Amino acid sequence: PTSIAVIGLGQFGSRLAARLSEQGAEVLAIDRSRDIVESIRDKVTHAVALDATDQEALRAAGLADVRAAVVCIGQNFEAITLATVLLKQLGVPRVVARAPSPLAARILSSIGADDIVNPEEEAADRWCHRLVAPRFLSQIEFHEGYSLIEAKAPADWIGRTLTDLHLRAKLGLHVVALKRRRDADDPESPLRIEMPSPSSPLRTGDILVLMGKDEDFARIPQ
Amino acid sequence: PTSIAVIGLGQFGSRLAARLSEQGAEVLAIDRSRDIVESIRDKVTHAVALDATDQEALRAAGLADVRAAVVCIGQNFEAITLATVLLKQLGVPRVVARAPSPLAARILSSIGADDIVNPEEEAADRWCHRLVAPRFLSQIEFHEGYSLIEAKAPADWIGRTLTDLHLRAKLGLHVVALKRRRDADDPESPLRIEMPSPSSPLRTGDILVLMGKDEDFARIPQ
Ligand SMILES: Nc1ncnc2c1ncn2[C@@H]1O[C@H](COP(=O)(O)OP(=O)(O)OP(=O)(O)O)[C@@H](O)[C@H]1O
Ligand SMILES: Nc1ncnc2c1ncn2[C@@H]1O[C@H](COP(=O)(O)OP(=O)(O)OP(=O)(O)O)[C@@H](O)[C@H]1O
Repeated sequence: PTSIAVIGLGQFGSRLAARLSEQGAEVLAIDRSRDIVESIRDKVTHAVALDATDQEALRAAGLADVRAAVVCIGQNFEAITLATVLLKQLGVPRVVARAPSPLAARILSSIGADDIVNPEEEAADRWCHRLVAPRFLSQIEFHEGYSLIEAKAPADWIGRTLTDLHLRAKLGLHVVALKRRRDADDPESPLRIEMPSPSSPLRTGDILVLMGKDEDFARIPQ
Repeated sequence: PTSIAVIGLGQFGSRLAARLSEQGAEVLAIDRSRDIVESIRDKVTHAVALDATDQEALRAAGLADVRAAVVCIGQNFEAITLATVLLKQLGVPRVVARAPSPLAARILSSIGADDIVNPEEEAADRWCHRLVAPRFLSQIEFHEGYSLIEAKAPADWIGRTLTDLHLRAKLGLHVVALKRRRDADDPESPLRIEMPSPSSPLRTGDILVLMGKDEDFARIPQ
């Protein structure tokens, strides 16, 4: 079983600890506040109140034996940095550190963090895409310059077939799936995913799931 | 041009406001702290210090004319709720509200929020996937039960071709792209994305970009 330590049980840490437990991982939840540790005790494998900048306390709580540790402290960069260094010194194979800024991220990577997480910055990126190009319901960059995008079918594509639209030839975009309401007239009706048939026409309300280069998505009519 | 108001300039709000501006949107940045408003003034179109629970102050600052408003206040649920209600009353077409919990999300949706954002909870979900299935470098659920996943090629798939592996027939997984290092022996060499050829063998270090049902991904050897 995968043993994971979560250090710092604010909004991010407490949700991560609970969710990992639900997924079957062995979770060691750490926070310096006894009250917070008590409130999470039933949701995780072990919960211990200690200061993560105290190497002996970390060792005594078994941190040297976990496969991965996520430092979810938010507001105290010194504590995040010291906890990261101590966990690597204890031999934890994978340490994920929360970085409050891009500069902090570079510092943490250079002192040994294997991965970085910044919940607020990552949410700001996702929402920027959703607000600036509202036809795009979601955009996920899965490689530099390449994204998966969900786009509502533009008005002038309705009634045309995928073969006829030549999206790959004209725009360099690959349609990987289509989302369509079970009942086309009912906006409350659940969306179902379908593999698109090249010869069936697009309908009002269709959502195209597309892959391609970011610059090619700009050529979809907004 | 798209006019967007960002209310509450903590880590999430200030990054969102700056990023929207970089993308060419007209940004109205709001916070009750004068110092915070001053520090962001150069990065946005307009910055105004006011209390977002004061309807007249919102109207005087021009909130009735924006296309979208994002309420990024973190710690005060009452303020998030009241600001959301007031913005809808002023006629803002799209209001995105930050919810500190799933219950808060339901309340905000029922009082008029068009979209919900919870940066910490969304990061906890993404990291749970990355930690529990480490072969999966990233997993994005783009529809209930369907994901895009990046997976390192398992050892027993190396040297075999995609046609030979029958991923679609056997596992229901569609390989949409392949990431491979420009120089296979150098882990610092940049990853390049390629469209996979069905008859060329997988190499050590290859990363497969796959789409399919979540339950089918569980059948990839970890
Ligand atoms: N040195 C430390 N050792 C252990 N726990 C710590 C330490 N410093 C802070 N914490 C705990 O980390 C938790 C989260 O940190 P903090 O409150 O600084 O961040 P936050 O930005 O509010 O987090 P979130 O956005 O996840 O709610 C708190 O519960 C706090 O008690
Ligand atoms: N009623 C209000 N009107 C305008 N701004 C407000 C109001 N209440 C809070 N704010 C501002 O919202 C900003 C962010 O809120 P807060 O500090 O509560 O959240 P946070 O959880 O620390 O945010 P983040 O995680 O994004 O850093 C602060 O700069 C604060 O001044």
